[in-house]
Amino acid sequence: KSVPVCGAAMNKSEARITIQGVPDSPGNSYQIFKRIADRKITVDMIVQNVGQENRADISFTVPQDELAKALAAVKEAKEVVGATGITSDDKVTKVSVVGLGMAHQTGVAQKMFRALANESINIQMITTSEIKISVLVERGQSLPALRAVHQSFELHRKPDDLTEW
Amino acid sequence: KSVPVCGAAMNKSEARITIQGVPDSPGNSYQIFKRIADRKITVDMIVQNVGQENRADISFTVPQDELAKALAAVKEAKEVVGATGITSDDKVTKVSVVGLGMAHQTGVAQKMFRALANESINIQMITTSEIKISVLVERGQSLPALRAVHQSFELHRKPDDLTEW
Ligand SMILES: C[C@@H](O)[C@H](N)C(=O)O
Ligand SMILES: C[C@@H](O)[C@H](N)C(=O)O
Repeated sequence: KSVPVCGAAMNKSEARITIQGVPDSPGNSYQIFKRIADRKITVDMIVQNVGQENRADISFTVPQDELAKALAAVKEAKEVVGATGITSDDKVTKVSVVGLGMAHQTGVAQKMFRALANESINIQMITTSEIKISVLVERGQSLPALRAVHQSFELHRKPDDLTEW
Repeated sequence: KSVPVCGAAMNKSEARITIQGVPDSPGNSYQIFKRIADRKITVDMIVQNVGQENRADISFTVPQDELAKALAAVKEAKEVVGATGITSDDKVTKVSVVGLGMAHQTGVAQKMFRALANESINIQMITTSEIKISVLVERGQSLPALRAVHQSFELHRKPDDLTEW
């Protein structure tokens, strides 16, 4: 039988920044990420959901040691685009499941979310691609989260064997 | 020199559903995607940003011909979790850039967003992985969006050569 999920991973050294209330019109994502790129900051997740009342929130994650630099970039961008606020959290962990057979990934998503729900772990952000589902959770729940997805997908490896990615 | 982006693609046959105001506590993502999985609906993008005032919006895309079925699942889930609303849009297109060298993807993100901004194309949703940045745009702007990223990343292939994915 096919194995949709072949591995799980986590990254504990990220921080999350959200620029809130970005006017939902062409050019504003560019203004934000241009300033981040100009400072040579590495970005991992970028998440934006559909806007409401002509504004949208844009979140992204960076290595924790680049948080201060990224916040400086975002403060500048906030003024330029007219966003309403900035929030950040340096106590987050990205937990991912990876699989080549995830094309029909609904079953994988609900299975991952159930594993986390059963441990009372709150899902702060969700992003997906055809081969990966990543969620952001509270840093203190890193190991329970990773173990939960390991067990749920029967990945049979101790979390401390895994490489961060 | 390294080529961070090796291709672009679009999917014009998706529809977007958003379940708004999902109580931001463990178990609610599971309740939603369980009902979608039970109906064997194929899900592509899943996007959730951080919550505000203890509620978060969760959006996802499905094949257009599964929209009605997915809306039925979501209506049920909305009652169960106590979400505040449901919106959907069947006139969307997913546009993606793909690259193995995207690990430092800030430069790629701002370049993709600039290409779209220059054509006055509004970005409705953003999701990323290490090898892919996907955005959702209005269906009517499919071809201008794809051409814009093609030119920006010098991909030298006509859009109609590309496979949808
Ligand atoms: C919110 C932001 O993504 C905006 N829609 C843009 O296109 O830049
Ligand atoms: C909003 C939803 O993702 C919730 N935080 C959960 O964990 O299920």
